[in-house]
Amino acid sequence: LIELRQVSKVYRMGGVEVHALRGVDLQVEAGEFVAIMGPSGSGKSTCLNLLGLLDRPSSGEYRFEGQNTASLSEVERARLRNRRIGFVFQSFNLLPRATALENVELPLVYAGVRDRRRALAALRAVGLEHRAGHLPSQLSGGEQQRVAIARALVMRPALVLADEPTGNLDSLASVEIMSLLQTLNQEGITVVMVTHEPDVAAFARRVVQFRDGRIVSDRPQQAR
Amino acid sequence: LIELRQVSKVYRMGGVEVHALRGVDLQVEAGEFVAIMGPSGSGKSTCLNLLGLLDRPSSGEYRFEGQNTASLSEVERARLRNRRIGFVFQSFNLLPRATALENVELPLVYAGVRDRRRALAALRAVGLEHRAGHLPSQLSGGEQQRVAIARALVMRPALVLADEPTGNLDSLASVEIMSLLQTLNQEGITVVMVTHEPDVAAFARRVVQFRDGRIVSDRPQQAR
Ligand SMILES: Nc1ncnc2c1ncn2[C@@H]1O[C@H](COP(=O)(O)OP(=O)(O)OP(=O)(O)O)[C@@H](O)[C@H]1O
Ligand SMILES: Nc1ncnc2c1ncn2[C@@H]1O[C@H](COP(=O)(O)OP(=O)(O)OP(=O)(O)O)[C@@H](O)[C@H]1O
Ligand SMILES: [Mg+2]
Ligand SMILES: [Mg+2]
Repeated sequence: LIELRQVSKVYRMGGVEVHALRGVDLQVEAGEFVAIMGPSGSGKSTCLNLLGLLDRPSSGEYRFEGQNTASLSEVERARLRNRRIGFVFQSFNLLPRATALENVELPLVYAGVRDRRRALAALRAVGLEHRAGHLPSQLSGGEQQRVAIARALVMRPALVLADEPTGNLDSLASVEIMSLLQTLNQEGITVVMVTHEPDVAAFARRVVQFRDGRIVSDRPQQAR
Repeated sequence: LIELRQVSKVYRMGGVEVHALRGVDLQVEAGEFVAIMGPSGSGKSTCLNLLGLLDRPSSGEYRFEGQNTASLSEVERARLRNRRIGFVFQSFNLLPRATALENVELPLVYAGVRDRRRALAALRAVGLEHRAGHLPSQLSGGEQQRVAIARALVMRPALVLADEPTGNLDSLASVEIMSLLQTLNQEGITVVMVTHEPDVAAFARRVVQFRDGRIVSDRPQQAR
């Protein structure tokens, strides 16, 4: 489904260069459930942003469903992001002036589909239908995170990329979200998730470890 | 040092009322190290915001250093927040157009103190002096969180309130931050920290459990 070949990412700030990714090779087949782990600043979010077509590699190749993403137009990238990829941001990225329900509806509206019931079902799946009318500023941290998860899942994408999806959730809410991702994965959705919590990574069938912009290990494991 | 007596907080949104806190009693002495835990949406951040004078109770009394906070003027509240309380927000709340160093300097500038070396020392204490010139958008999630921690500590406040300070940190960075808080606590700084991670709560000497806006348990424990 996705393939990174010798991908590097360099951020240039004035005279300084930050090598966030240094020659990463990663292949994920359809239906896999992968956990990405590693120290703070090791390049996990940078990698996930490239996989989600939110940024471009400085060098190397990224193939999505066999196609070289470098040859895609901006419109094609946006269309792929909207229909095939669900992205849960580390900082949620909810629209501040839209309610929880409107935030979850956003990908549907963007795709030209108007389906309030489907958005409400996504909110119900993360346990938040009772907060549908709240703005993000009227939600707790973990509730905002769950709205971001519902928004990523509402289009039933082929690939879900989740960046620390349980960072603000207590253990019960975390297990509920991981069970939801597991159910979707069993239905065929590919999941690539960044986490720093071993209890959460235990739900994946493969763990990729990052350090200083490189992959230092990539192993299958027995999932929880 | 701080005392909540029958404190309630009701958020009113149009016709709906959300009872985030329902009659909370909490007393914390100077020098304590308290962990606040509980499910997502149970009122932990609401409680911490009241303790940090960022919001006011709907009913009940909050005494800070023996003084009833209801009798304080806005100027006195802001002065107390700036000099006596360090606050680490769940969503970091960094100024987007200021560098990491400038964000850490902010409380000093606000107090009329100009001390770049002290701000740099605070950044060094959280392991980020090599990112001093980065804007928040040029930092990883865990790095932003650590800048927010450095900013809360730079004034050496009497009270540090930290809301999920390790939510985006890997276990090594988490232990480094908790050791830093422990050292400051041994020097006399009172720490009240919200966390959903048992490994992090283990550093505290007292654990307060919230559920549905109430405190359901409050017990001393042997710290790590
Ligand atoms: N400004 C607001 N207006 C309306 N409701 C609010 C507001 N802020 C918080 N709430 C609600 O109050 C409840 C408590 O929120 P709070 O942020 O204190 O929870 P929390 O324990 O910190 O949760 P989390 O662990 O998810 O961060 C939540 O259900 C939330 O939806
Ligand atoms: N826009 C940017 N400009 C410059 N440097 C950046 C930018 N974004 C990230 N970085 C740097 O690149 C490195 C990798 O960042 P990245 O966000 O991928 O880390 P991460 O593994 O997700 O960390 P965390 O676990 O803390 O979220 C970090 O050291 C960060 O400072
Ligand atoms: Mg990250
Ligand atoms: Mg909270």
